[in-house]
Amino acid sequence: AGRVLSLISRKGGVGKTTSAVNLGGALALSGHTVLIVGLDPQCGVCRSLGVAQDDLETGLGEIFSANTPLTELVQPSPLENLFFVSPRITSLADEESFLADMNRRADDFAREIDRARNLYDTILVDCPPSLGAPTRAALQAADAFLVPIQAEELCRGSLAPLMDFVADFRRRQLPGAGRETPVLEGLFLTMVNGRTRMGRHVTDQVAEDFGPDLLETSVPRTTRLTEMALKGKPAVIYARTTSGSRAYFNLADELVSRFLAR
Amino acid sequence: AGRVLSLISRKGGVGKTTSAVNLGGALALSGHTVLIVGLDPQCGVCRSLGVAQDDLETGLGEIFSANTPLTELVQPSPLENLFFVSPRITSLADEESFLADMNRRADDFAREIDRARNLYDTILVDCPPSLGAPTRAALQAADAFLVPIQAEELCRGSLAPLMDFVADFRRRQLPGAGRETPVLEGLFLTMVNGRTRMGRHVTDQVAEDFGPDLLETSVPRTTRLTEMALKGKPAVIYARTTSGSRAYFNLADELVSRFLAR
Ligand SMILES: Nc1ncnc2c1ncn2[C@@H]1O[C@H](COP(=O)(O)OP(=O)(O)OP(=O)(O)O)[C@@H](O)[C@H]1O
Ligand SMILES: Nc1ncnc2c1ncn2[C@@H]1O[C@H](COP(=O)(O)OP(=O)(O)OP(=O)(O)O)[C@@H](O)[C@H]1O
Ligand SMILES: [Mg+2]
Ligand SMILES: [Mg+2]
Repeated sequence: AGRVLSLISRKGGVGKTTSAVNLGGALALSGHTVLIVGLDPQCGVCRSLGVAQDDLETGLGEIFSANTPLTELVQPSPLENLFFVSPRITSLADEESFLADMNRRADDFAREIDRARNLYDTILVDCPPSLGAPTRAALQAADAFLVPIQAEELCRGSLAPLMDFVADFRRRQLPGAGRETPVLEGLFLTMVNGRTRMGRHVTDQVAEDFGPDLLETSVPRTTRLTEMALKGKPAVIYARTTSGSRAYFNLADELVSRFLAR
Repeated sequence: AGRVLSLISRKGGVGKTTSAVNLGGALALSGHTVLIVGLDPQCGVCRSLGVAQDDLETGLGEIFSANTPLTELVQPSPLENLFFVSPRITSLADEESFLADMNRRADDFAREIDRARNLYDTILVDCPPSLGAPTRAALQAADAFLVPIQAEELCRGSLAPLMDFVADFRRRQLPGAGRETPVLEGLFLTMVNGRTRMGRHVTDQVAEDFGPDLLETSVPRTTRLTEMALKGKPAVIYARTTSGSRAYFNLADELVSRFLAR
């Protein structure tokens, strides 16, 4: 049965979507069957996999509006083993009702994710930058959560409240249900420029603060990764041997071995 | 009487906070009296002006909890003419009640901003990355709004719905009150790397899509600007002659002359 990993952040623009798409791609190329669930109304996931939001035939919202199973809403990607589903939002009314549904019907969402486990080895959930309804729903549905950390001080300084939020979230889940999920899968550094003092400062500080929870793989700052939304496919396809792509292959390997080691 | 400008985005990490602090600093150094109102619970503004969020004596929330006038909550900064106020959030409960207040008591917030106009030439409101309650309150309180655009495709692709949102927001304001505010002050490119195809692609596309609404000043990608949160002061102080700082001085001049030209 599949494993559900949610990518969360409080700070904006730290690489959640880039990581969801490229980690998903790397896992797919290593033989996993992967589903990426995009929860950001801006639909960075679908654009990064070649589909304009307006061209989506259907979207996540159908779970709520028509009780359609999630598994019937899944879309193909440029990679054989990689699939995605995201909101199909073409108006402000769409966006408001999507957020309202994620708020009020998180249980339905979690149930649909649970049912999808039969079909996918890994389900990656990409969240908007906040601790609002989509992030809470993503945590409720997840076995584990991943925290990308942009190697900049403004991002590093916003981590502690994020970790408190998840700890608090876990406590608020029904205690009788023995919920220890979602566990922390790991934090990992993104957009690292190791030649700058800032890059080294944040790397050292995060290593000190989080110890073994900080994954060994970090993703370098590289323009090739930004082309994803133009090319409509992950860098692990269009720039496979470059540093950004290789980092995501390494991240995939590291996550798989950490999981097997438990 | 002061002018109220809100910095908004739907995409995360596009440079709202960096721009609020450095534009505010540049205006202050040109003789304006400036207030930066931070609406992001993560308090990037206070950290960038030398104060850890836990060390704040008071915060924006006192407007709601104790009916304290905004003008009494204002904090000094390393610059003589530059002041700030931000939420003082030290727990999840704080964060939730702040967001609930911004939602239900946006009128009180707008009234307090309005009263502050007597004391400041320019009030800059820094928002979290979303179209939620703080952004709506910031639009309600503003004369004009500014949109930083990170020179990357994932950001460019999320602009149209943002502009629709503000147009819709304006329409929903009481029509009888003749509300044409907030007007679009302008969009401006940030984190531009002009040597990359992506940088040039986004620059050209945004110029084509927005014409004269795209400000002439763009902010280059430069590590010096990222040091703001470590140094606790704007780059216009610690790195005044560098490209990032000069861009914000130019942005301040451009905004002032555009305003005077009307
Ligand atoms: N390693 C990297 N090197 C260079 N640019 C990157 C890297 N990772 C992401 N980017 C770029 O940085 C920007 C932010 O990344 P991304 O959109 O993936 O972050 P996010 O956390 O999903 O943002 P949001 O908070 O808005 O959802 C994008 O323009 C992306 O192309
Ligand atoms: N011109 C620039 N060059 C290099 N780095 C920059 C530049 N502007 C901002 N940054 C860095 O990019 C990151 C995001 O910037 P910032 O926090 O100002 O954006 P934001 O829109 O306020 O983010 P959020 O959506 O989380 O509020 C920060 O780490 C900041 O230091
Ligand atoms: Mg994203
Ligand atoms: Mg910010």
